[in-house]
Amino acid sequence: QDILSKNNQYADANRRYFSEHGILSLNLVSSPGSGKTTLLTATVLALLDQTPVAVIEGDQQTALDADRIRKSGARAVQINTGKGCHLDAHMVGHAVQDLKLQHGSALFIENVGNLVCPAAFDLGEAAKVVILSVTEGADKPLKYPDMFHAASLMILNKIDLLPYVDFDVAACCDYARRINPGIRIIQLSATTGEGMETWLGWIRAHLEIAK
Amino acid sequence: QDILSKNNQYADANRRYFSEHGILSLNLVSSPGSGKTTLLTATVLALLDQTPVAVIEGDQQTALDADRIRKSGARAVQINTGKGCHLDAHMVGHAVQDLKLQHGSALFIENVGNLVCPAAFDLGEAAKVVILSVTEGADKPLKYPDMFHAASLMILNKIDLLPYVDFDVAACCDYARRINPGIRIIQLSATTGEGMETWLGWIRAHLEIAK
Ligand SMILES: Nc1nc2c(ncn2[C@@H]2O[C@H](COP(=O)(O)OP(=O)(O)OP(=O)(O)O)[C@@H](O)[C@H]2O)c(=O)[nH]1
Ligand SMILES: Nc1nc2c(ncn2[C@@H]2O[C@H](COP(=O)(O)OP(=O)(O)OP(=O)(O)O)[C@@H](O)[C@H]2O)c(=O)[nH]1
Ligand SMILES: [Mg+2]
Ligand SMILES: [Mg+2]
Repeated sequence: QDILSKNNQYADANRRYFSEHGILSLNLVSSPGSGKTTLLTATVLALLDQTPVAVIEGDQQTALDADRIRKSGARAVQINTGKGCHLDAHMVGHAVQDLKLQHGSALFIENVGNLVCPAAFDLGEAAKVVILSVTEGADKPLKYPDMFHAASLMILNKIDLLPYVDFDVAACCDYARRINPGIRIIQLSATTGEGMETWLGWIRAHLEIAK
Repeated sequence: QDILSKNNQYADANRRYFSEHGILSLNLVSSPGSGKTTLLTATVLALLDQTPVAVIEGDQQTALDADRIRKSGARAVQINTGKGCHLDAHMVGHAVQDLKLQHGSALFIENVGNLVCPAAFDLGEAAKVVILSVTEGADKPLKYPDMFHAASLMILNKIDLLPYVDFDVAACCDYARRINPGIRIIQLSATTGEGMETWLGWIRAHLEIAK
C-alpha cells in the first residue's frame, strides 16, 4: 500500500505539470502485441503537422519501440523496467523532464504490455486507453476486469482480421460495459487505417480540454 | 525477496509430491489470448484415452477457462487471483490437494495471461511452456526476455493466421534462441490441429521421464 501512496504523490506532480502546460497525456495499455506501437506510429504521422507529439515507451528490455516511434517523426524516450512489470509515476516524471514538452503537446505513454499490473498505477495521465486486439478473444474484459474498469476508452484493434478469427464484437462490447458502464469503444485497424478518424477525433477533443 | 524464498519452499514441496506420484506438471504461460485454453482443450481430448489429465486454471476473475476444460472431459480447478498477476506455489499446492491426482497423471497449470510476472514464480513444475501467437509480433522474445529464458519450450501458436499477419518465423526463433539457446520450438495451430502431433509427442516423452 505504501508503494501506491508514494506513486500517487508522483502522479499528482505529473498531473499538475501537464495541466500547467496544457499537455494531453494518455496512458496506452494492453496485452503484449495488441498493436500499441503500430497505432502510435500511425497516430504520430496523422497529428504531427498540427500538434507537437512526444512518446514515452515502457518495456522490460530493448529500445525497439522508441526507435519505431522516432522513425515516424516524434521524439521518444525509452524506459527499460528490467524485471518490472509496469511503468510508475516516478519513471514518467523523469522522462517528462528529459522531453521538455511544448505547451499544448500530446504525450503518449506506451506502458509495458501487461493487462494486469499497470491498471493499479496512476502515472498522472488524463486517461488510460486500453487496446484489445480481436485475435485475443472477446472474454478479456471479464477475465482481466481491473484494466477495463480503469480505462476511459477501449480500442478494438486489428479489425481487418475479423474474417479469420472467432471474435464476437457485440459480446465483447457488452462485457466491457458490464465492467465499466461509461467506457467509450472505438473499432479500428492500425494497419489498414479503418477507424483512425474516430480515434484522431477523440484525441483532438481531449487536446482541446487539456489546453 | 522474502516472497520468492517462501514461494520456493512451497514449490519444492509441490515438486516432491509430483515426483513421488509420477506426475508430469507443466506451467503454461503467455500473453492474454495467445491460445492456452484452446490448446489445452485440444490436448485433453487427444490424451484422455491413455493418460489421466487434470488442469489448474489461473485468472484474475471468472471460471470461464475451467468450464471450457471440464467440457473437454478433464477435471479442472479454477483459482481466481483478484488483483494478483500470477499463480504462486502455495495456491497450486492447495489446488493439487483438491484434485487428488492419480499416479502417472499429466497436470497442466494454465497461468494468468502475463508475459512478465509468472516468469519469476516456480510452481514446482517440471517445465514452463511459453505460448506466443503469431499475431503478437516476432520481437516478443527480445522485449519480454525473462519469460523466454525461463521456458523449456516455446509454442508458436495460430500459424493458420500467418498468411494474414506480418510475422517473421525465422527471426522470432532466432530471437528466442538468443535469449535461451536451449529452448525447443514447436509451431502449431490449436484450432486447425497442425503441429499437434509434435506437441503430444513432447508431452508423452516428458510423461515417461516423470514416471
Ligand atoms: N493485421 C493487423 N496487424 C496489426 C495491427 N496492429 C498491429 N498489428 C501487428 O501486431 C503485431 C504487434 O504490433 P505492435 O504494434 O508491435 O504491438 P505492441 O502492443 O506495441 O507490442 P508490445 O509493445 O511488444 O507490447 C505486429 O506484427 C503488427 O504488425 C492491425 O490493426 N492489424
Ligand atoms: N486462428 C486461431 N485462433 C486461435 C488459435 N488458438 C486460439 N485461438 C483464438 O484465440 C482467442 C483466445 O484463445 P484462448 O484459448 O481463450 O486464449 P488464452 O491464452 O487461454 O487466453 P487467457 O486465458 O484469457 O489469457 C480465441 O478467440 C481463440 O479462438 C489458433 O491456433 N488459431
Ligand atoms: Mg509496442
Ligand atoms: Mg485461457
